Amino acid sequence: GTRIIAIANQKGGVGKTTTAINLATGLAACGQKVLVVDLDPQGNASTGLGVSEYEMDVYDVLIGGVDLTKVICASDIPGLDVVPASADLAGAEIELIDIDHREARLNNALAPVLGKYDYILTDCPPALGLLTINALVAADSVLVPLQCEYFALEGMTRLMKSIERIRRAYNEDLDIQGIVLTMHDGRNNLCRSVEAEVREYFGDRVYRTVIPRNVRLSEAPSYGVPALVYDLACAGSQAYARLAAEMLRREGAG
Amino acid sequence: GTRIIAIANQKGGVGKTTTAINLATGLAACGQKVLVVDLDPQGNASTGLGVSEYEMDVYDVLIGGVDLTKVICASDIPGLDVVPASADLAGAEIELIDIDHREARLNNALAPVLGKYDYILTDCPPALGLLTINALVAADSVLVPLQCEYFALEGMTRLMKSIERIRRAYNEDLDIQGIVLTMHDGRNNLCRSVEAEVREYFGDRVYRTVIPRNVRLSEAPSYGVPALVYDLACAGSQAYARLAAEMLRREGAG
Ligand SMILES: Nc1ncnc2c1ncn2[C@@H]1O[C@H](COP(=O)(O)OP(=O)(O)OP(=O)(O)O)[C@@H](O)[C@H]1O
Ligand SMILES: Nc1ncnc2c1ncn2[C@@H]1O[C@H](COP(=O)(O)OP(=O)(O)OP(=O)(O)O)[C@@H](O)[C@H]1O
Ligand SMILES: [Mg+2]
Ligand SMILES: [Mg+2]
Repeated sequence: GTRIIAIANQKGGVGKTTTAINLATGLAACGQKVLVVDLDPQGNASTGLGVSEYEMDVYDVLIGGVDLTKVICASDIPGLDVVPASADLAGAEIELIDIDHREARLNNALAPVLGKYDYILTDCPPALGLLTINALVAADSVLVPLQCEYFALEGMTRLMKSIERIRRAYNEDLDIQGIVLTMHDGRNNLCRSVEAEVREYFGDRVYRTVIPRNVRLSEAPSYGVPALVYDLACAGSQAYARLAAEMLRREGAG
Repeated sequence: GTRIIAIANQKGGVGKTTTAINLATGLAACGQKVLVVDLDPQGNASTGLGVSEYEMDVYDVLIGGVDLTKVICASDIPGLDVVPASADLAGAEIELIDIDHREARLNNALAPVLGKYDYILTDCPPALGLLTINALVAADSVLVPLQCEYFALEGMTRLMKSIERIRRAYNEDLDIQGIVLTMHDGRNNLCRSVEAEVREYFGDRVYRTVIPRNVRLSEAPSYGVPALVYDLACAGSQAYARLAAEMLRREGAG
């Protein structure tokens, strides 16, 4: 069956989009069929995957009730498709308020494509509003990119409470798929002490694979390609390839 | 009179809060009376300024109509006060929808404190929702922290359009106070090329002072003090002190 994973963290700039793009590419490179759903009005996952010319996007699905299969775009990566986002999506948070079952719009929209993909990854905006809630209601589990910084650590409590609230109210199977440490710099004391605290508190839920700070990861989006395509040999790409493998092992272990 | 400056950028993690905390401290160190309004449900500006025990916060002002003077907290920095935020604020985006003049709640709430402060800085969440809109409607000008990265640059068009929309609809005096380059690393090609592009396009609106990437800036919040207090001699603090001086020169030049 299809596994739906929300990539979420309300803290801004922690590597949600970079993880969605490069983990999806890593999974596709392992022969998985993957769909990335861009739920962020910034549309960074869409441009980072080279998808730019589209007439309809996820806004039309959530608000207009358009069939999701009509807005799927192929990326240049074999086995990797994208449901793009546009700036209209910023209005969706307000427009969703008056719609019935507003929290389940994405969940219902994904029904026709279940079985066609091995993984569906949703890239969330930096907030706990109705777009992220839609992602959490539709998801089997949540992958949390975590920057080893104080403000990012401080935000984890709120994120865990929100996930718990969604689990109780809408999605009893929702669990934490894993926590991925991003922009990691082992020479930095703060980073090492945040890592130690996170591993102590969250234990095995923290991936062994750590994503290093690596400028090549931030250069790739300006060429509209994932880092694994831009520079497969760099430390950042290698880390995301390892992350994909570790995820498959964890998923396989069921 | 009092100058109200919104520190805004919908891109996450670009240094909005770090700029709000350390620019406010730099201005206070120059003898200015400063109020920081934390409009982010993450509450990072509140904890970064060491303000943690409070009964009411900006949520009670925006939604409950409580007098803003009742929620002002003194910080440990002479001349620097804080209107703190709490996680309740996340609900405000939805609760504001049905309130009259929802976009002007902060603007109206600040009226009683005009004249008591030289500067009011509002720290915005990473979104263009009703909280950021409230900050833009209340503001005389917008200070935009900009990370020299591709996704951050890509978001500038949308931000400028939003500011223009607010100017036309609600606040005809709103202008761009300045753009501050943050987490700058001169050895990084991407960073240098983004800087060149930004300076070419925005000209004098880009501050000469550039904030370098400096780990001491990210260590300070874990002690609940601004970097200027934690380590005044470090490159990050020195840059924010220069930024405060450059801002005063710009404002004085009127
Ligand atoms: N491991 C890394 N090393 C270096 N740069 C990185 C790394 N991961 C991400 N970046 C860069 O850091 C910035 C923030 O990352 P990204 O945009 O993926 O975070 P995000 O959580 O999706 O942000 P937002 O909250 O705005 O959606 C981007 O410019 C990205 O290119
Ligand atoms: N110049 C800098 N050098 C090194 N680290 C920095 C610098 N500026 C900010 N940081 C760190 O980077 C992270 C992001 O900064 P900050 O939280 O201020 O951004 P923000 O735009 O307020 O984020 P959000 O969008 O989540 O509100 C924080 O952990 C902060 O400590
Ligand atoms: Mg993102
Ligand atoms: Mg912030």
